[in-house]
Amino acid sequence: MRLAIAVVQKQDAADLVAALTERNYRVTRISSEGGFLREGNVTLLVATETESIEPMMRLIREHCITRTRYVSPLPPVADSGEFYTPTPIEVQVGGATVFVLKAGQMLRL
Amino acid sequence: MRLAIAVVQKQDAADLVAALTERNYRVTRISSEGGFLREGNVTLLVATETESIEPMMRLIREHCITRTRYVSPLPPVADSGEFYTPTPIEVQVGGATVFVLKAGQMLRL
Amino acid sequence: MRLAIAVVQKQDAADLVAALTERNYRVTRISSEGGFLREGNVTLLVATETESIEPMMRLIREHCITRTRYVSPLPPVADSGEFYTPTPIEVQVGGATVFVLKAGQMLRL
Ligand SMILES: Nc1ncnc2c1ncn2[C@@H]1O[C@@H]2COP(=O)(O)O[C@H]3[C@@H](O)[C@H](n4cnc5c(N)ncnc54)O[C@@H]3COP(=O)(O)O[C@H]2[C@H]1O
Ligand SMILES: Nc1ncnc2c1ncn2[C@@H]1O[C@@H]2COP(=O)(O)O[C@H]3[C@@H](O)[C@H](n4cnc5c(N)ncnc54)O[C@@H]3COP(=O)(O)O[C@H]2[C@H]1O
Ligand SMILES: Nc1ncnc2c1ncn2[C@@H]1O[C@@H]2COP(=O)(O)O[C@H]3[C@@H](O)[C@H](n4cnc5c(N)ncnc54)O[C@@H]3COP(=O)(O)O[C@H]2[C@H]1O
Repeated sequence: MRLAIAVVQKQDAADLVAALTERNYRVTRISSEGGFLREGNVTLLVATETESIEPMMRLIREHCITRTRYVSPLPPVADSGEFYTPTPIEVQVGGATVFVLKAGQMLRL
Repeated sequence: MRLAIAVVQKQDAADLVAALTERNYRVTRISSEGGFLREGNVTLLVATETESIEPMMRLIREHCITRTRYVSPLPPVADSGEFYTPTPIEVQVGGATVFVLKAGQMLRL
Repeated sequence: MRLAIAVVQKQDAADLVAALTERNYRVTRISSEGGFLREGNVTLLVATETESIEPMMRLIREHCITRTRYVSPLPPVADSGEFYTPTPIEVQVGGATVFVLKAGQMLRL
């Protein structure tokens, strides 16, 4: 038994959850936020048999795409009056970040 | 040390959390959503000694009940004009789904 | 690879997340609630190499402080008419509670 924890972008979450449940995966969805961009994203919990992890990863790759975001770096502590126009920095937000943990037990009570 | 992650129905969460904290369990509550029914549910985190897992399961069994939900399947891509009355399908939503993980360390900082 | 799950107080979360991302940790933030005080707190997920766990703990210690909360115990089932003035009980809410799990795999898809 493995517990997969997948952090995905909001835009991809609904399609991915639909694709997973269509193939009989059980999924729990949790709203979360990225620490760096401070934008909303989605954390999925999927407990499944070990041999179903690989096909699950393929589904995630198919439904989650990498996007580029432009972030303005925080202005330096500027002298008053100086007009600060930051050059936005480019940040790649991946399709998904997935952690796979060994779940000793899984019980349906 | 074990970390139990329990997904329970909203209706049972408050009573279960009260029963757990009365018996000195420490509990963190996270709002979540089921992937299939897309209804709100609750994910509980409970880190506890290994020998306290069994008594915790008994508390979960006592406070979480199985419910039947009727869901209308999505209409097939119908021809226009056809009046589609789906027969609802019956879905059993369990009392609780619990994953138990080995927590190597637990620190109170 | 380790997955750290840290439950911290709301007041400390923003500073801690900023300090972690400044030092190149990747962090996911989830809103949660304490089972006992039923107050909002924050659950952080940080997956990182095993040797980065110790320096992360130092950052958590620096940014999370213990606070004292006064809670009124629930009134006993009183006789009607009796005026009940509870003596508040003092509860120490720690800086942070951290669970460290072995993450078998971590994939960026
Ligand atoms: N400290 C830092 N310094 C410089 N650049 C940084 C950074 N932290 C993140 N980034 C960059 O910003 C993107 C968004 O990160 P965010 O923290 O908002 O949102 C993250 C976070 O919520 C989660 N995540 C990724 N790796 C994680 C890990 N090891 N542990 C916990 N959560 C993780 O997945 C989301 C997307 O991550 P992804 O790696 O695709 O994309 C990341 C990465 O390219
Ligand atoms: N292995 C696992 N990994 C992660 N989370 C898990 C899980 N097993 C259960 N859960 C969580 O527990 C809730 C209740 O599951 P239960 O199996 O009792 O009751 C389920 C089950 O009887 C049925 N169901 C779930 N997924 C299905 C699927 N792919 N195909 C057919 N029926 C499904 O619908 C009920 C409600 O499911 P929903 O997804 O809304 O909500 C699920 C989900 O949030
Ligand atoms: N083993 C564990 N598993 C899962 N989550 C855990 C945990 N240990 C701590 N937490 C989380 O961390 C928060 C702060 O816990 P702390 O032990 O510092 O501070 C706690 C503790 O001093 C006390 N407390 C908690 N549960 C208690 C109980 N059952 N009986 C008596 N005192 C309790 O009240 C404070 C606030 O607790 P609250 O539940 O509102 O909020 C908790 C809970 O959300």
